[in-house]
Amino acid sequence: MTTIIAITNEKGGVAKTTTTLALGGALAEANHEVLLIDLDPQANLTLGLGVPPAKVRRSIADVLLNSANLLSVSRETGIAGLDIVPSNAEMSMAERFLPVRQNYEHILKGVLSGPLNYEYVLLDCPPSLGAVTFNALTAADFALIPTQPEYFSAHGLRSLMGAIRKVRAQNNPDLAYYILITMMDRRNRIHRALKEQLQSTFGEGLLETIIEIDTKLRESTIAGTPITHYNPQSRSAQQYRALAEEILRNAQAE
Amino acid sequence: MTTIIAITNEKGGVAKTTTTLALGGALAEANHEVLLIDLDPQANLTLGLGVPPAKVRRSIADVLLNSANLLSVSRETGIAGLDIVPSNAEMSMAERFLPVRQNYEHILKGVLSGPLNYEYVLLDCPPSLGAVTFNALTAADFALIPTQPEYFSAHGLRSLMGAIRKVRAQNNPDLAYYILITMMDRRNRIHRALKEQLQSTFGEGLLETIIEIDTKLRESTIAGTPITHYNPQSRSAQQYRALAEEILRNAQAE
Ligand SMILES: Nc1ncnc2c1ncn2[C@@H]1O[C@H](COP(=O)(O)OP(=O)(O)OP(=O)(O)O)[C@@H](O)[C@H]1O
Ligand SMILES: Nc1ncnc2c1ncn2[C@@H]1O[C@H](COP(=O)(O)OP(=O)(O)OP(=O)(O)O)[C@@H](O)[C@H]1O
Ligand SMILES: [Mg+2]
Ligand SMILES: [Mg+2]
Repeated sequence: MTTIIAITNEKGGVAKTTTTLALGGALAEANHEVLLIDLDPQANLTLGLGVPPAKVRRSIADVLLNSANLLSVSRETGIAGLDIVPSNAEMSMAERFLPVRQNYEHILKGVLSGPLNYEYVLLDCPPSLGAVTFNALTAADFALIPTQPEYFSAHGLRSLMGAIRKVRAQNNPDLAYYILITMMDRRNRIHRALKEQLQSTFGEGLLETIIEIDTKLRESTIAGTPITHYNPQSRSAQQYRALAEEILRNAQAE
Repeated sequence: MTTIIAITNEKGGVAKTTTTLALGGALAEANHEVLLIDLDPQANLTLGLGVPPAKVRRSIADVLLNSANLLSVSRETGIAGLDIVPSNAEMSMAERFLPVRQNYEHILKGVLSGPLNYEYVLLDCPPSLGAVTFNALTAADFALIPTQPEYFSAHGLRSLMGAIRKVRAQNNPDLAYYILITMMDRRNRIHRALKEQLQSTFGEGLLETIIEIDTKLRESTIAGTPITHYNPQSRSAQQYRALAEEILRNAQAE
């Protein structure tokens, strides 16, 4: 049984990639088999695991645009239980060329429908609500939505909720979602106020786990290693482990 | 004589919108006539000036996709010398439908080619390198590139430089660029290291002005007012005034 999680938010810079890396690390560390898929032409997930995107010849773009086999493009990361399907600049063609195909929103779901030797597939999405993100939402069991406790981020959730409703109506009726507060600074008055607002607006839809600002997360991206393996004792490693546990609990409760 | 500035970076959350708002405020305060254009479907620039995007009936999408007149869509902001052409969710159609037109990269340049009663036009771009951003780069005199002194942001400049070279070769030979360090935390070791690296890589291409972290900028977006008018004595208001002066000096030196 494979659980597919789309890590998405149209708002830029809210820790989508950082969350994909860290959650992937935490799940792999807990002995789950995990596949990370980089859907962003920026290829930050690929870079964050130490793979230079400029050297990636075959990427997720070949799978989505040229019917390449997913597993032939995936590669090991050096972390036990954690594989990646990398991205590269070719993915910038996807927004333009996916929509010309019949049922284009189902392409990724089709690719992921075969038997996969992974318990979790994490999809790192670009900061947009275009063809690529709709593919991810159509394929996903649930959307994990990292959000900074800031005004533009909180406001942006409105259009994402609209996109989720649309995907539920057209392609994926069981699509669930969880919102995750990231980059929180507990000393900041606006962050505390917006956290309260998110809790009262979303209730159960907001995860209890909160990820706080931690510069060790910046260091881990430079080191090309998930925080759980780069600095296992750090506060953010513990917080992302708590996130993995909360997600596992929610999945079982379903 | 109108100077057109594209505020752009594929990397999300690097203060493109915040910079457009604050630089616009600083230029208007110095008695220049300024037009802000929101090219992002998130419509954060529109929201940051207190206009709810959900209530915007005619937006920049009508100008780009339905040949509406630019000035008929623009509106006053309540700040003397500062007007805005708002965005709304319709702009999400632009990435998909602009490319089907003949010479689609020149549409915005055409719209801005008539005599405009503005000395500066600032274009707030979405976090992508698609049809909308290529339109902005084709129309612009120069690109202003906000960048956080962080690993993913610094790495992302590579693909943006490639896009600028391409636009220079095909559509806009005189396109210049300036990189602006934003959201800088001077106490942070990685920020200091990456600032040095950006200085040695880009030399003259990196502006001397640096924008530091300042929570008053977050407050100003909630208030719907540029920082120069929301809290004129704040450090970030001073830094954005210094940015306006540096840009004016560079423009004269050209
Ligand atoms: N909890 C945190 N503490 C400190 N820095 C963080 C934290 N989470 C993320 N960052 C940093 O903030 C920046 C933005 O994070 P990231 O790139 O993961 O966001 P994103 O949503 O994937 O961005 P994009 O929209 O461009 O894809 C990165 O430089 C990252 O290293
Ligand atoms: N110097 C600063 N100090 C503190 N907060 C800042 C600063 N600059 C921007 N911010 C905040 O950081 C967040 C990201 O900024 P902003 O939304 O302007 O970036 P952007 O590049 O336009 O994002 P997107 O890629 O989504 O369009 C916002 O919540 C903004 O209020
Ligand atoms: Mg990312
Ligand atoms: Mg923006």
